[in-house]
Amino acid sequence: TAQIFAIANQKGGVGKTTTAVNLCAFLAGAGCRVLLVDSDPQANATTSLGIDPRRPGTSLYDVLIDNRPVQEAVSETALPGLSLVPANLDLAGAEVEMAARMAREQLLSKALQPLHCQYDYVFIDDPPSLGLITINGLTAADGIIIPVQCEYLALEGLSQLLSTIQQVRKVLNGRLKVAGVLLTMSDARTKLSTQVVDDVRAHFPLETFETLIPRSVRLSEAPSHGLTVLSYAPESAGALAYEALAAEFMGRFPVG
Amino acid sequence: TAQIFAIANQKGGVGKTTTAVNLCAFLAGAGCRVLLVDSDPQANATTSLGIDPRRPGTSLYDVLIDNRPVQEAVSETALPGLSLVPANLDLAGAEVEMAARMAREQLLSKALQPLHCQYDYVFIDDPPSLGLITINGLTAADGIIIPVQCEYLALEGLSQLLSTIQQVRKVLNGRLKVAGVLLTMSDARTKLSTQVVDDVRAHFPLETFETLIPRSVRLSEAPSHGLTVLSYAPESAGALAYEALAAEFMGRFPVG
Ligand SMILES: Nc1ncnc2c1ncn2[C@@H]1O[C@H](COP(=O)(O)OP(=O)(O)OP(=O)(O)O)[C@@H](O)[C@H]1O
Ligand SMILES: Nc1ncnc2c1ncn2[C@@H]1O[C@H](COP(=O)(O)OP(=O)(O)OP(=O)(O)O)[C@@H](O)[C@H]1O
Ligand SMILES: [Mg+2]
Ligand SMILES: [Mg+2]
Repeated sequence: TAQIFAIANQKGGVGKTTTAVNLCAFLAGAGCRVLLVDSDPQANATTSLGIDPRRPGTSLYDVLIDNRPVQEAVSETALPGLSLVPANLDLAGAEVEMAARMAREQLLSKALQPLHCQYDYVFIDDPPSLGLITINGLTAADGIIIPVQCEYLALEGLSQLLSTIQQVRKVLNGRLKVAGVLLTMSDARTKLSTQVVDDVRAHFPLETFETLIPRSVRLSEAPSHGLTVLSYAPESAGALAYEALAAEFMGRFPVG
Repeated sequence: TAQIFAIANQKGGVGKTTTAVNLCAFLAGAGCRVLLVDSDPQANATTSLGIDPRRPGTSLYDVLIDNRPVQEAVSETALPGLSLVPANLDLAGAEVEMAARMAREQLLSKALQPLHCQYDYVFIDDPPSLGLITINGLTAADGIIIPVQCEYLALEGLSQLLSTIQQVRKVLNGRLKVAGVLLTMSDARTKLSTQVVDDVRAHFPLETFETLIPRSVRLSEAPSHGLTVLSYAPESAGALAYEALAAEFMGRFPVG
């Protein structure tokens, strides 16, 4: 049955979507059956996989708000083994509508249930906030993956995120654990980056992935071609780092 | 009477807080009376100015939810001429509470009214979302400043932001205009960055500031010392860029 991971951090621009798209790509490339759920109204994961968020069809909004079956929303991507539940702009208004529903924090968890046997891993790309969409992701997940940019301001919000995780674990989802902390956009040349790496490893010795993701321009170019870095620049430093992360990830959370 | 600007973009990590803090610093340095309102629950602007968001005292949350007078929340910063209304963690729960209030989009606009004569410029640092806090900022403002990171994914969300601005202008704040578009973290060495600069200048020929903000590690180090780049590294490329931006800004929106 599928293991479900939310990729979340309310700090903006830390590499949530880049991690979601490229980690999924390398896991699918290794033969796993992977589903990515784009729960960010910006629909960056959807665009990064070459799918137009404005195209007609069922999106995550229809699944959460209109109770459409999630299977209707699942789209194939260019990568065999990787499927996507796309986001669209309607999702921007979803939080207000979700707030009035019964069991509003569990809408996503219930919606994903029919898919449990079809995938090895399900990943949820969350928006940069701790609102109802992200809480839905944390309630549906077995674990959270926290990308942390190697910048000072990225450290600031971690304690707020951890206390939100505690609350969700207490009243909504007792199995939620910190599955991993991932250091992103590291730059060995700057003191600040090295300091953040040391700080995070000290605070999260067990959870922090060995794999560091370096700053690599190929990673930021790939989405403009609607490709993952696996297809766009497989020999780049960014691709090799996400490939190593996928291997480390499968070691921590073996399939089946 | 004060001109009010919201610094907003739902894309995360594009330089909203860095622009808010450093533009305010150079405007105050040029002799203007400036107020910065930190309306992001992450409280990054508060931290960047050396103020602890956990310290006791009135914060923006108390002003919006408990109707405390905004003067109670105004704090002095280390820079003469620059005052701050700090954020704190309570703000993370504010949107749900605000949603139930009458005229919920105008809470900030009404709260700031008593301050109109005391400042030349008021800036509002918004969180990375288009929720009720950001809508409050757009409703209170005369203009919006849109930081755009020189990255492909940062372009994606602009049309969504523009349509939100249209809606706010139609039903909440008829005077709201796009005061400026600011290109941030530009890197002349990469094709992607240059392409984004050209695209944005072509789409927003009148609004885009001449000043480009380059990627500069001093800008990301300054917050860890609780200083603006004006105090931390005044000769750095980042500081010179924000100094030039402040001059260009005063030319566009002269005081009084
Ligand atoms: N390791 C990296 N090297 C270089 N650029 C990167 C790297 N990781 C991400 N980026 C770029 O940095 C920007 C922010 O990354 P991304 O959009 O993945 O972050 P996010 O946390 O999903 O943002 P948001 O908070 O808006 O959802 C993007 O333009 C992306 O292409
Ligand atoms: N021109 C620049 N050069 C180098 N680093 C920068 C620059 N501008 C911002 N940064 C760094 O990039 C990160 C993101 O910037 P910042 O936090 O200001 O963005 P933001 O849009 O306010 O983010 P959020 O969406 O989380 O509110 C921060 O760590 C900041 O220090
Ligand atoms: Mg994202
Ligand atoms: Mg910010």
